[in-house]
Amino acid sequence: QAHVIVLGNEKGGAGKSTAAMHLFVALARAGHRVGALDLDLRQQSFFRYLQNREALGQRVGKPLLMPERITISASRAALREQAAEEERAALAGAIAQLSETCGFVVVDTPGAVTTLSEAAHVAADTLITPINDSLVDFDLLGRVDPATGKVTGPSIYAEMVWSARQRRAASGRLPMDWVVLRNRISMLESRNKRKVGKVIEELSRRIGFRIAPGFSERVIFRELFLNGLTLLDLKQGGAISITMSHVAARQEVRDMVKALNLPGVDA
Amino acid sequence: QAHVIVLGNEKGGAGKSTAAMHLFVALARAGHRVGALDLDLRQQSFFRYLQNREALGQRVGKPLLMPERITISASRAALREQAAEEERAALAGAIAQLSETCGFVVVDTPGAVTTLSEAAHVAADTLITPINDSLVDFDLLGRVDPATGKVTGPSIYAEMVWSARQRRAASGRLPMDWVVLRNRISMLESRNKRKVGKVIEELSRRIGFRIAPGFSERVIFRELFLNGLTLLDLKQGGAISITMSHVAARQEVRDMVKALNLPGVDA
Ligand SMILES: Nc1ncnc2c1ncn2[C@@H]1O[C@H](COP(=O)(O)OP(=O)(O)OP(=O)(O)O)[C@@H](O)[C@H]1O
Ligand SMILES: Nc1ncnc2c1ncn2[C@@H]1O[C@H](COP(=O)(O)OP(=O)(O)OP(=O)(O)O)[C@@H](O)[C@H]1O
Ligand SMILES: [Mg+2]
Ligand SMILES: [Mg+2]
Repeated sequence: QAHVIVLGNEKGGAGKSTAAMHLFVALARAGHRVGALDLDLRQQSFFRYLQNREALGQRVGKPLLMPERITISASRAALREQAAEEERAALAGAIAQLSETCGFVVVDTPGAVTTLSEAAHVAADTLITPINDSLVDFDLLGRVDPATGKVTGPSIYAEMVWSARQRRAASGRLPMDWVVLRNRISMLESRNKRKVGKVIEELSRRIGFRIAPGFSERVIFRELFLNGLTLLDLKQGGAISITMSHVAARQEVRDMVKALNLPGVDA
Repeated sequence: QAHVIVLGNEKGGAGKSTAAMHLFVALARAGHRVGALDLDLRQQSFFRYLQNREALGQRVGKPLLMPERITISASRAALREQAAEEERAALAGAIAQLSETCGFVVVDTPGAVTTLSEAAHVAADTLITPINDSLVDFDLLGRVDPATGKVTGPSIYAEMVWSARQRRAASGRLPMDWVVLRNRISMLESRNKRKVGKVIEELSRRIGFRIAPGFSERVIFRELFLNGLTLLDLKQGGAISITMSHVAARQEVRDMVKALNLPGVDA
């Protein structure tokens, strides 16, 4: 089976789709065959980003690196339990099909808990959880005692991951590698930034996830969406001049990929 | 009935809960009685923020301004249609109950489309849609032609709002006032910032929403979550010294409230 990499965080706007797109481009440019699934069935930001990429390739007459995509649709069954069965089966089928030709499958999930996102977490060989540099986002990962600032335990998303890990173990699979990625980190030092860093460190020791070097708040991470491009696609001397921020952002993406320790990938 | 203000955007992380909290504090400090509903049934970021506020009041022995809250829970019915009926009825009941004592009801919704969020949009006298300063976020509001940069039409969230407006009109209510609020605006000028501004302006003319002055990316908007405070609660000479950024942020919140033209509210 292909190595399944899931972007998950039930907190909205953490950076799942952005990270999914940058990860796909990094793996594809390193020569790997990548499959893609977008389990955010309505929003489809990851697949919209890829559609924009495909359209650019057609406009300029030069195809761009694209993943193999399978579109999954919501079940229409009236009974919830039956709909859940159908969706779980559709996901398993899609992963099996992509595994025939791809070494990696990148799976984006919605900022909510759904049948498909829970099933994706069980299927994840690597789970990447982007998180805004904010205690509002952290609140879904871990609980903090406001009086002392200490972590008191896991929160609802960490508990969902925990139960996915248990189901994975019960089916005899290797444990998932869970990596938390701080995202939209401010360039300014602040009390808040240190506090978020501290509670993430504390929680990682308690519930066993690794912390990858994160992404800073940079316009380049979102500016190229309409053309389906990422900073990794920009060449020296091309239409968009490469700035210091692009060079730094490129290093941040490389550092993330390296931290993932993916099989067969030299960052 | 109370004036119902809904924070809505199916795009995750746009700033709905943050805006809901700052709006509640602004209205309460101006002497209005405010009810609160959190329709993000699992994440509950708005109610978590309020719980932290209540806990601070208890810790320091001085109660803080709090809204009247009603907690709505998900229906357990196995049939989707029955669950939807029950949830719509629960929302209508909660709004009616809060209307007995409150002039305003602030309703936070999840970053997804659910029965409750759709029903809330129909009930909204004022709908506030925060949006990140990004074409990724805009993609759910309007479609843009990548080749020309022109808006080609509404996207899926705008269409959901449109159908809520129609159902509202069918039940003989006054039209909702739809206000889009740019959020986490970068302090730096950029091509991206101008592009986003342009497409929001273009879409507002086509589908009829107003644009409120937005919030900049400022740590103070998220830093006080653990204590349930907002920058509006900070006093001169208190524990946290007031900086220029706080003064500017306070003005941004005031400008938002003023732009909402709420009945009986002098910003
Ligand atoms: N490092 C970054 N720098 C600047 N902007 C960013 C960065 N990462 C993400 N963004 C922007 O933040 C917003 C949220 O990111 P994104 O949509 O990828 O998150 P998500 O977790 O997929 O959200 P959802 O919960 O809606 O699926 C988008 O507008 C995106 O363009
Ligand atoms: N103006 C701002 N400046 C800095 N940070 C902000 C600002 N507005 C929101 N944030 C931060 O951005 C993140 C998303 O905001 P928030 O949780 O309010 O959005 P939301 O739309 O309610 O998300 P969800 O879709 O998960 O409900 C949070 O970490 C929050 O602290
Ligand atoms: Mg997404
Ligand atoms: Mg929210």
